[in-house]
Amino acid sequence: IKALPLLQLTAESLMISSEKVAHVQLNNPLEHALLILVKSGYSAVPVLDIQYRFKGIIGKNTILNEILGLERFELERLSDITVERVMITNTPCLNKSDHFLTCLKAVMDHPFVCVVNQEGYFDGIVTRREILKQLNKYIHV
Amino acid sequence: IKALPLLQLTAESLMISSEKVAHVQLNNPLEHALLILVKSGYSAVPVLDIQYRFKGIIGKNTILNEILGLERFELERLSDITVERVMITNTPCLNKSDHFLTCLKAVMDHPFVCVVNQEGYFDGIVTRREILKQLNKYIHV
Ligand SMILES: Nc1ncnc2c1ncn2[C@@H]1O[C@@H]2COP(=O)(O)O[C@H]3[C@@H](O)[C@H](n4cnc5c(N)ncnc54)O[C@@H]3COP(=O)(O)O[C@H]2[C@H]1O
Ligand SMILES: Nc1ncnc2c1ncn2[C@@H]1O[C@@H]2COP(=O)(O)O[C@H]3[C@@H](O)[C@H](n4cnc5c(N)ncnc54)O[C@@H]3COP(=O)(O)O[C@H]2[C@H]1O
Repeated sequence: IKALPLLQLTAESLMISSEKVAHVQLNNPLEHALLILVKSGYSAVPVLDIQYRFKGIIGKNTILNEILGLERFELERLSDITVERVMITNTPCLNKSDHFLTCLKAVMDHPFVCVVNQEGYFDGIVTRREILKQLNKYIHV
Repeated sequence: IKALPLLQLTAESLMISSEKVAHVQLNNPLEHALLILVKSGYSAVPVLDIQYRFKGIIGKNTILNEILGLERFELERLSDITVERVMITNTPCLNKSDHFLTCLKAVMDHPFVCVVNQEGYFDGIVTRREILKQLNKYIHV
């Protein structure tokens, strides 16, 4: 099974490269983050610091949960809270050199996984769609 | 390749059955739909009519896009608009008897796909996660 060219694919060849990935910054207020998410159409995106190091993931779920008060969504609080305070930080990451099976396992529980290098710099994301596309290709071989 | 037990799996064996699927009704106001989405934690869920027939899909993207005004998110409009008016209706559906490859192709561009019978009744959903789990199992055989 190690002979399958599919299994030799690396995260680097599978990933959407960082310059094509929508993201937000650590210190952005949630108001800005929510606007980016709604305009880009993505449910969640990576959070980077000022030097493009990977810090976490922020999504509409997290933001809306944060402002859901007892009676209504308290939109005014969006300008008071920063991304850093509520983002999700315990998500698995991949390395550029990780092979296909590692990537497949990573997206089992996450719609996308960030590819990060040794120093923590953000390289890109591996999405479920890309994994499914490759599997679809090889399942027909 | 037709011999592979994986390819013989049907949508029925892959799907999350309707009783376990969070959904909203056609005539719910967006305010109710958004609450269901935030509390369930799902980005999008099926829309059913009063007889549990499949009608469309509603997600946070659609709702937030709808109320994004020029200056702010106009939350007050959420009680004025119904799910039916903004839901997405042109999504592909599956039939219980569809085989694995058909299901795989369906989730290529959609995180989940609804399983619907001839009369339009909602049977369940096939998710990317379930497809990936099965592929992960068989890729190790
Ligand atoms: N503008 C668009 N054009 C075409 N199809 C679109 C699309 N936006 C969303 N989709 C479809 O919907 C799926 C779920 O998107 P979601 O935003 O929930 O979840 C996305 C999003 O959170 C993130 N993502 C994907 N591409 C991204 C990017 N360029 N920048 C930032 N985040 C991205 O990765 C998750 C999984 O993406 P994946 O491609 O597997 O799956 C995507 C894709 O199949
Ligand atoms: N409560 C939870 N517990 C554990 N993991 C969770 C979870 N909520 C979300 N996830 C994880 O996040 C992925 C994306 O969820 P999302 O809500 O964007 O997108 C979901 C949601 O729109 C819909 N969905 C899944 N299960 C549902 C259910 N029981 N009722 C209604 N919709 C469901 O199908 C999409 C794809 O689901 P999938 O399982 O492939 O992928 C899920 C799953 O891996």
